[in-house]
Amino acid sequence: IIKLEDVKKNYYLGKTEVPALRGVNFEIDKGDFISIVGPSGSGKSTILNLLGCIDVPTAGTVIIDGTVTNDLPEKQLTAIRRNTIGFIFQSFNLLPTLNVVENIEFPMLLKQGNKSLRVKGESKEFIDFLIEEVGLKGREKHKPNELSGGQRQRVAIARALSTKPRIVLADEPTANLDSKTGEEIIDLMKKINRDLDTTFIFSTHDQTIVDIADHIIRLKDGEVVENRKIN
Amino acid sequence: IIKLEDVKKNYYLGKTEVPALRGVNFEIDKGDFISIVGPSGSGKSTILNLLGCIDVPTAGTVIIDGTVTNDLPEKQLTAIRRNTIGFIFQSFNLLPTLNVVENIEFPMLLKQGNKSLRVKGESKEFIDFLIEEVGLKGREKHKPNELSGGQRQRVAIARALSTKPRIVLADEPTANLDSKTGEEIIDLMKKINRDLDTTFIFSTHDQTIVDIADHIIRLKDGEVVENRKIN
Ligand SMILES: Nc1ncnc2c1ncn2[C@@H]1O[C@H](COP(=O)(O)OP(=O)(O)OP(=O)(O)O)[C@@H](O)[C@H]1O
Ligand SMILES: Nc1ncnc2c1ncn2[C@@H]1O[C@H](COP(=O)(O)OP(=O)(O)OP(=O)(O)O)[C@@H](O)[C@H]1O
Ligand SMILES: [Mg+2]
Ligand SMILES: [Mg+2]
Repeated sequence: IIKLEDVKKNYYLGKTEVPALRGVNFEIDKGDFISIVGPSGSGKSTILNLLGCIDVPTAGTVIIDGTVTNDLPEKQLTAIRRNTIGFIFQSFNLLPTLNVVENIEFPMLLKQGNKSLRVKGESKEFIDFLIEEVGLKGREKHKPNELSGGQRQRVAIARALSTKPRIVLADEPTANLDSKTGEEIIDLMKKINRDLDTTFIFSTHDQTIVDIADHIIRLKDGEVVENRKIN
Repeated sequence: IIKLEDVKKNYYLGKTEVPALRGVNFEIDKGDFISIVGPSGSGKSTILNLLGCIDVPTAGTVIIDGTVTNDLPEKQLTAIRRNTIGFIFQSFNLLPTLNVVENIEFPMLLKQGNKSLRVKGESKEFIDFLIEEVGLKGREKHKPNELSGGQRQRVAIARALSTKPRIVLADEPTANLDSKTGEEIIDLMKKINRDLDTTFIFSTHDQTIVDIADHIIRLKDGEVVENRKIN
């Protein structure tokens, strides 16, 4: 469902070139539960941003669900992001003026073909289910600055899952969670992966996620140094 | 060096009362290397904010270095924060317009009695030492949005250590770091703890820090359920 072909990404600091990815190649199958691991600064978030169509490579090709995304116009990239992908950001990126429920519902309202400004029926039930599963029942009316670090992370997680996207990109989703809460979140994702055949791509330092993944890609200094399937 | 006596903290959401701390008691000795552990939402950051004089308790007494902080005027609280305490925030709180070096130097320029607007001599050497120790050599000119999540966390760590404060409060300092980088950071802190008798208070989910700590306080729903010294 995803293919990276010789992908390079350079950032520029004034005249200095910072090579974040130096030629990355791998394939991800539909329904994969895959972890991308590697030291801090090795390029994990950069890869997720390319997969999430939030950024474009400096060189090489990114192919998502059969479509080459490199030169797509912004309008089409936005459509892919909204209809295919759920993103859990490393720094959460919640909307500060919206409360927990409103933050989780937001992507649903943005989704193409959604003509209503309200979330009702089965969609509303699924959101209530997610709020309970991530342990935030009773905190629905809190705004992000009225939540603990781990609670904000869990809102970001529920938000990414709320539209039942085909691909979930999770950037260190358990970094701010104690091991018990983290395990509950991972079990939830495993369940969704099995029931809905959702593809999960994690960037993580959490050995618990790595142990459950069926495919591991290891990065070092912007290069893939290991690519191992575990079925 | 620190004492909490029956400390309570309530937040208010409209009319709803959210009891974050329900009566917390403990003492911390000078030079302690102590970890505060507990599930997400159990009150760890709230305690650190009270110890860091960023917040005041709803009830009970917070005593820092012999001084009761509850009813101090803002001017004195600011003086304690700047001269005694180094704080590593859970969400980093770096200044977005300053680069790595400028962010790390900033508390040094704020410190009472510091008449100069430049960091020179032995202070400058210590900052260069910290930048190397946290693995950010070569990244001095990057701004926060030009750094990875773990790199930002390491800038926050170096910044908190740069004034050689008597007490360091670290809120999940390794959450965004791979285990190897995290261990290097913890070794650096252990070294500073031994050489300068700095008191370190961690809120953490990282078992590696818990294993090295000589004092563990466990929280659950805003209460202390375990308080164990390990010398
Ligand atoms: N400004 C606020 N208004 C209302 N409730 C708040 C506010 N800040 C924190 N809380 C609540 O207080 C409780 C304790 O929060 P705290 O941030 O101390 O938890 P924590 O142990 O640091 O959690 P984590 O491990 O997720 O960072 C949480 O349940 C949170 O929802
Ligand atoms: N906008 C930018 N400008 C310059 N350099 C950047 C920028 N964004 C990232 N980098 C650099 O690219 C490299 C890869 O960053 P990336 O965020 O992908 O790392 P990461 O593996 O996610 O790290 P972490 O585990 O710390 O989150 C880092 O060395 C970082 O300094
Ligand atoms: Mg990252
Ligand atoms: Mg916290």
